[in-house]
Amino acid sequence: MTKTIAVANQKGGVGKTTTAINLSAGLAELGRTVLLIDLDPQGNATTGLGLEKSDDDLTIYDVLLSEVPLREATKLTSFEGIEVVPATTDLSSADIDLIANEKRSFLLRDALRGPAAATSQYDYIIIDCPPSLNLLTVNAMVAAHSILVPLQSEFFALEGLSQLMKTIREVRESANPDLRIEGIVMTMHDVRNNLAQQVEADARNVLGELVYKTIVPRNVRVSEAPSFAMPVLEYDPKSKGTRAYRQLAKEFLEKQEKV
Amino acid sequence: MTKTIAVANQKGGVGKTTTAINLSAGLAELGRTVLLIDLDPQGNATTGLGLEKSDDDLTIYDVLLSEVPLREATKLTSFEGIEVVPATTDLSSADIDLIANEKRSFLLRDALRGPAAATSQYDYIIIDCPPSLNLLTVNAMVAAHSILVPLQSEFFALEGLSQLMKTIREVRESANPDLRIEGIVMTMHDVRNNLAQQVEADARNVLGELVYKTIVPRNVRVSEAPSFAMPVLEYDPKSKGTRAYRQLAKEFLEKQEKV
Ligand SMILES: Nc1ncnc2c1ncn2[C@@H]1O[C@H](COP(=O)(O)OP(=O)(O)OP(=O)(O)O)[C@@H](O)[C@H]1O
Ligand SMILES: Nc1ncnc2c1ncn2[C@@H]1O[C@H](COP(=O)(O)OP(=O)(O)OP(=O)(O)O)[C@@H](O)[C@H]1O
Ligand SMILES: [Mg+2]
Ligand SMILES: [Mg+2]
Repeated sequence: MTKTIAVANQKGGVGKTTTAINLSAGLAELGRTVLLIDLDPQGNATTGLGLEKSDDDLTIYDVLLSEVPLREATKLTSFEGIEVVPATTDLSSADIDLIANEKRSFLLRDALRGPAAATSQYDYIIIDCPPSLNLLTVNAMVAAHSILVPLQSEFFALEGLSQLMKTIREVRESANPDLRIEGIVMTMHDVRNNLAQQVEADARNVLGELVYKTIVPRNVRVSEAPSFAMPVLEYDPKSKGTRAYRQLAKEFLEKQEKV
Repeated sequence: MTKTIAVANQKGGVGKTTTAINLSAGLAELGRTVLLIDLDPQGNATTGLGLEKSDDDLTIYDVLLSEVPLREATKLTSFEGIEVVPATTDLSSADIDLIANEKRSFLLRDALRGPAAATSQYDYIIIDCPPSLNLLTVNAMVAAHSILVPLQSEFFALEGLSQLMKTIREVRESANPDLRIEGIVMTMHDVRNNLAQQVEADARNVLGELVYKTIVPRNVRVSEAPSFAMPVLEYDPKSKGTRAYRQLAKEFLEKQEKV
């Protein structure tokens, strides 16, 4: 059964896109098939995997607003096992464009479940969310089985966590009763930094087993990879960032397959 | 004359809040009076300056939605020369709450200009924007004289710059003809990192004089300061981060007073 995972955190710059891209790559290396849906008007997941952002192509905006079948907006990438539904800046007016639509929170869920979606061919659908708790992120939370939360080991990032958990509870109560937290992954972690260690300790205290054992270290190769339009697993297979994301993919599958 | 500056960039985590707080502190040290308006539902500027986020207090949400005079929502901080209009998560529904209001893009501008705003007592009004190009950021761009853009020296951050410039042009054409770019400040810059040097070179090539000479280095003391609810200028006056933000405040005033 295809599992849908939303990668979400309203705090900006915590590693949502980087985790969505490199977890997808790690899962593909382990033989899984992945559809990555870019739900952020910035379109970073689209370009980070080497796709052009073109106004002529169909994107997730067309799927949500014009009921274009998901299949028609899906693009192949040059990475085996990963397909992408791209995003462009059109998406930034989605809140306003969809306001009159009563089913506005369910559009992505319906698109993934429609007969023409053909999503059963994927083991996983990974959704990269924008840095906000707006209608797009709510759509992802309604459509998803679970939420993967990248958590930067910084003060402002920890501050936002309680609000994120509150929103998840609200979506679970109003629209998606089975929604659960897949896990929390510490990102851009610098072991030499006291604050980072304290944030990690706080997170494990409060959230326990939800926090993955795998920690993604700050590693410049990770931030260089998108400028070469590829996951760090391809860009520098021997880097610390690659090792961490491969480890995360393994741990993710162990948790998935245990359930 | 009071100058209003919006600190904006839809890319998440690039240092908007950190720059809004520490530039305000730098200007206050140089004898200027500053009103910092937190326009981000995350409320990071509010807590970063030591204020509580309480549902009982008046916030920028009440100013925009219930026409509460700005003065009534303004709070003192323990830092001389800096007052704050706080934000809470109520603000995250602003797009939807304001949709029916025809003047929805002008609400902040009108609040700053209203007779009960009493803004003439401030030399500068600094607005911390959320990581998106939604109605809140548009309100800031309509209300501001100019936009200060923090630019992280990373690939995804550079990718978003052209979209930001496009939105600024659109606001200038539709609602605020005098809107200009105050400047672009490189943030979290790591001189040892090739990508960072390349992004800086690209930015200076494309944007020339708009890019401040001052570069803010990545400095752990900067990210520790908010957990002690103070600007880095107070938290660690001898740090590299403090030196950079003091330098930025000087350069900012030189540009301001030259015009
Ligand atoms: N482990 C890491 N080490 C070094 N740099 C990283 C790491 N993870 C992410 N980055 C870089 O940090 C920046 C922020 O990451 P990213 O864009 O993935 O975050 P995001 O949460 O998707 O941001 P947004 O909120 O804008 O969508 C990017 O420039 C990225 O390349
Ligand atoms: N010069 C710096 N050196 C080290 N860390 C920094 C620096 N500037 C900012 N930070 C840290 O990086 C993170 C992102 O910065 P900040 O929250 O100010 O960005 P932002 O653009 O306001 O984010 P958002 O898009 O979520 O509003 C914060 O945890 C902050 O403490
Ligand atoms: Mg992203
Ligand atoms: Mg911020």
